[in-house]
Amino acid sequence: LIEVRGLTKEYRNGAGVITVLRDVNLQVTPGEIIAIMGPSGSGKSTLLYILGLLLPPTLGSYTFAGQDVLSLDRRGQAEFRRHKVGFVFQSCDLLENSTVYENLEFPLIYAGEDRQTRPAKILAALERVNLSHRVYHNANHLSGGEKQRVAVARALVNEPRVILADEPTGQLDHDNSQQIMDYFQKIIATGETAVVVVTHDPEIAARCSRIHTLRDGLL
Amino acid sequence: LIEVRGLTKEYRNGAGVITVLRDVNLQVTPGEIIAIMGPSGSGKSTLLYILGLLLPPTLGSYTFAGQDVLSLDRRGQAEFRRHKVGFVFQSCDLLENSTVYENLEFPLIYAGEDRQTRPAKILAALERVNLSHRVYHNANHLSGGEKQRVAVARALVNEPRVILADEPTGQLDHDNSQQIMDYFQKIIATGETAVVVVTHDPEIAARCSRIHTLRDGLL
Ligand SMILES: Nc1ncnc2c1ncn2[C@@H]1O[C@H](COP(=O)(O)OP(=O)(O)OP(=O)(O)O)[C@@H](O)[C@H]1O
Ligand SMILES: Nc1ncnc2c1ncn2[C@@H]1O[C@H](COP(=O)(O)OP(=O)(O)OP(=O)(O)O)[C@@H](O)[C@H]1O
Ligand SMILES: [Mg+2]
Ligand SMILES: [Mg+2]
Repeated sequence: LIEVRGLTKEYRNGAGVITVLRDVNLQVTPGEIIAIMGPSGSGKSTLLYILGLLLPPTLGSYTFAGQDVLSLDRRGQAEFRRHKVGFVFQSCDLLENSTVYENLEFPLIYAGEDRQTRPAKILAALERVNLSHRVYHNANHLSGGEKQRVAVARALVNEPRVILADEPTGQLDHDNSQQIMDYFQKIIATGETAVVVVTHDPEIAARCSRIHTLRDGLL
Repeated sequence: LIEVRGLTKEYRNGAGVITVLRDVNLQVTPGEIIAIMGPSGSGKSTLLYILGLLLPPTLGSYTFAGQDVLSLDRRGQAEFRRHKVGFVFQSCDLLENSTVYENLEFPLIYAGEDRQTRPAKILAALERVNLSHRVYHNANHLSGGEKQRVAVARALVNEPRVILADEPTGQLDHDNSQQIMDYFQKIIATGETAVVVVTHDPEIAARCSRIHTLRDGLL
């Protein structure tokens, strides 16, 4: 499903060049949950952003379902981000002045989901993260862990082909973390989707098919 | 140092009343690191906000070093927040367009710290979280874990009497988490300060003097 070769990412700033990723190779096949671990600053979020076409690499190739996605035009890349990928960001990125319901509805609207089928999808996603009792709450009135769970539900509500989750359980206790993994495993059960999870939590990594470790930009 | 009795916090919204904290009692003595654990949504951040005078309780009393802090006027409360407390927020709250150095300098400026002694304090704090190599980096160009470590350093650079840390290691790997705990233990070594840490991480809780658990607003 995903094939990345020779991925390199550099930033230039006043002080010189920072090489965040060096010649990274990665393959992800449908039906897998793979974990990416590594110390703070090792390049995990950068790798995930590149996989989600949120950031261009400096060098390297990236093929998704056989298609060279780095050569897509702006519109093709936006289309990819909207339909193929569900992204869970490391820091909260819900719409603070919208309700939980609205936050989950937006991706469905963008994906052109029929008005009739939206409510059922939203409520099912909320059920999977135990937040049905907060459906009409304002997003800025949620606890840190509740926001994170809504962010996960939002990435999954569209049933994308690949889920890229950047430390989706960082704010969660044990039970809620396990529930997120249950949700991921349900999603991949059809064998057509895959999940890439960046995590520091060994309990999460233990439930993944494979674990890769990034150190100083090397996988 | 801290004595809280009968602390209750309620929110009213369209649907009714949500009781987040119910009749909470807590004591913290100098030289302690106490852990507060509990499921997502149990009221941990709310308790910490009240302790930091960032949020008023609905009911209850709060005495700090013998002084009734709930009866302080706005200026007294601002004074308290600036000098007595170091707060580490659950979500990133650095100044994104400032450098790491500037982010650490602001609390020192507000506390009236002499210009001559600031650089040494800033560099010492950064050293404790292993981020000397990012001192002049823009805050919005840091990784998630780097931001969290800068936020911890910023809460500690002023050497406050009490540190209130809301899940300070949520984004961190094992080694960096342990380093944060080393930093906290160094701070309390003088026996005059205390730390209250909200955490989900059992490894962090294991290094605390005591562990309290919040469930549905009850401690
Ligand atoms: N301003 C508000 N209005 C209404 N409800 C609120 C408000 N702030 C928080 N809540 C609710 O209060 C409860 C407790 O919130 P709090 O942030 O203290 O939880 P927490 O224990 O820190 O959780 P987490 O581990 O997820 O960070 C949550 O269920 C949340 O939805
Ligand atoms: N825009 C940028 N300009 C300069 N340096 C950057 C930029 N973005 C990230 N970096 C640097 O690249 C390195 C890797 O960042 P990245 O966010 O990928 O790390 P990470 O592995 O996700 O870390 P964490 O576990 O702390 O979230 C960091 O050291 C960071 O300081
Ligand atoms: Mg990251
Ligand atoms: Mg919280």
